[in-house]
Amino acid sequence: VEGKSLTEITVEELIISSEKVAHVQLGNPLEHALLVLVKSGYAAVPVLDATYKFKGIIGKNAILDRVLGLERFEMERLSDIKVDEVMNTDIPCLTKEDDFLTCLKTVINHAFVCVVDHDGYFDGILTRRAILKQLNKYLHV
Amino acid sequence: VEGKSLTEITVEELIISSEKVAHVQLGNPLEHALLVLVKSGYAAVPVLDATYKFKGIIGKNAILDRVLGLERFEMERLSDIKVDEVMNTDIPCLTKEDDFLTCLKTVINHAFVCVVDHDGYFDGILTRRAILKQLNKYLHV
Ligand SMILES: Nc1ncnc2c1ncn2[C@@H]1O[C@@H]2COP(=O)(O)O[C@H]3[C@@H](O)[C@H](n4cnc5c(N)ncnc54)O[C@@H]3COP(=O)(O)O[C@H]2[C@H]1O
Ligand SMILES: Nc1ncnc2c1ncn2[C@@H]1O[C@@H]2COP(=O)(O)O[C@H]3[C@@H](O)[C@H](n4cnc5c(N)ncnc54)O[C@@H]3COP(=O)(O)O[C@H]2[C@H]1O
Repeated sequence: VEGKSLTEITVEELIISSEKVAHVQLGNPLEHALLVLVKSGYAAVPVLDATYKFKGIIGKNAILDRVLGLERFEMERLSDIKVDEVMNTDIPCLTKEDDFLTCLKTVINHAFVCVVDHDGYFDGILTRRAILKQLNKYLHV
Repeated sequence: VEGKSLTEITVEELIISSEKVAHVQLGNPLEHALLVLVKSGYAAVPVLDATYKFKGIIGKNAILDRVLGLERFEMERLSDIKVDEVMNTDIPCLTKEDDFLTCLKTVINHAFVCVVDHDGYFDGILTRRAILKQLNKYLHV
């Protein structure tokens, strides 16, 4: 009975929906992306195109690693490089129907996962925190 | 029976021990800390003093936020500011004897937690990934 209640939970109940998710646009320069990341406080955020389709993830490490020169961080180059040259596109996605165990397996290696609909439009994100809160609840019943 | 096996697990079985943990020293300038963070790829790492006592956590966001000026990121200031002026000391710690449910509760709001002995010496870290892997195993039995 306990096990049954967890497996009934889907992404839809755990998702942080798109309007609450900080993101950057495909054409943005890294300078803008880094400002969004530092001001929001997030290590990485989704990258969306102009129609709100999910394209990849961009994080502070990839940006800083890109401009790390032999002597210093060459921050002036940030306005010349676009987000799509640096973003990570090799990331799993989930849909709203995916079940709890699929979510759990996916967040083992990813701090958050993007949720898309069947046409690739961005629905929101599923975070490790949401999964851990649910598991904590389940184990205290 | 299933529930019993999880509650028997302690920090000691899940810990990433200190020699495998990237860290910075209390006296280091932010410039060194940022290099350690970008090269290791970690968003944040522990700060230890010269005797290996745990002092706090330092992350890329706190460093970048500190040098974000009105016009640009003032990276030249990184060599003048020390890690202890920026690090976060308001963080929970665990000990090797703490049980699984205590770990789970603590990582809900922290991507990783530092483990110390009874004299405050740094033993290692407990990550969300370690907790999630254990829970995944438990739910697939
Ligand atoms: N402003 C804030 N207020 C309170 N707690 C905060 C916070 N920023 C970060 N945290 C805490 O730190 C964890 C790691 O954040 P990080 O930015 O590295 O990694 C985050 C970030 O990359 C992304 N993320 C989370 N919420 C987001 C949002 N609203 N928009 C865009 N990205 C988000 O998902 C990752 C995992 O998030 P998760 O919540 O599991 O885990 C978060 C959360 O527990
Ligand atoms: N080099 C790498 N290889 C493979 N996967 C990697 C990786 N770097 C990061 N990841 C993945 O990204 C997650 C978030 O890493 P982050 O650096 O934001 O946040 C990390 C970092 O701040 C810290 N951390 C983890 N391992 C560390 C280590 N050996 N030394 C210092 N800090 C560490 O604990 C946080 C949570 O780590 P966790 O393993 O749960 O979760 C990691 C892991 O799943």
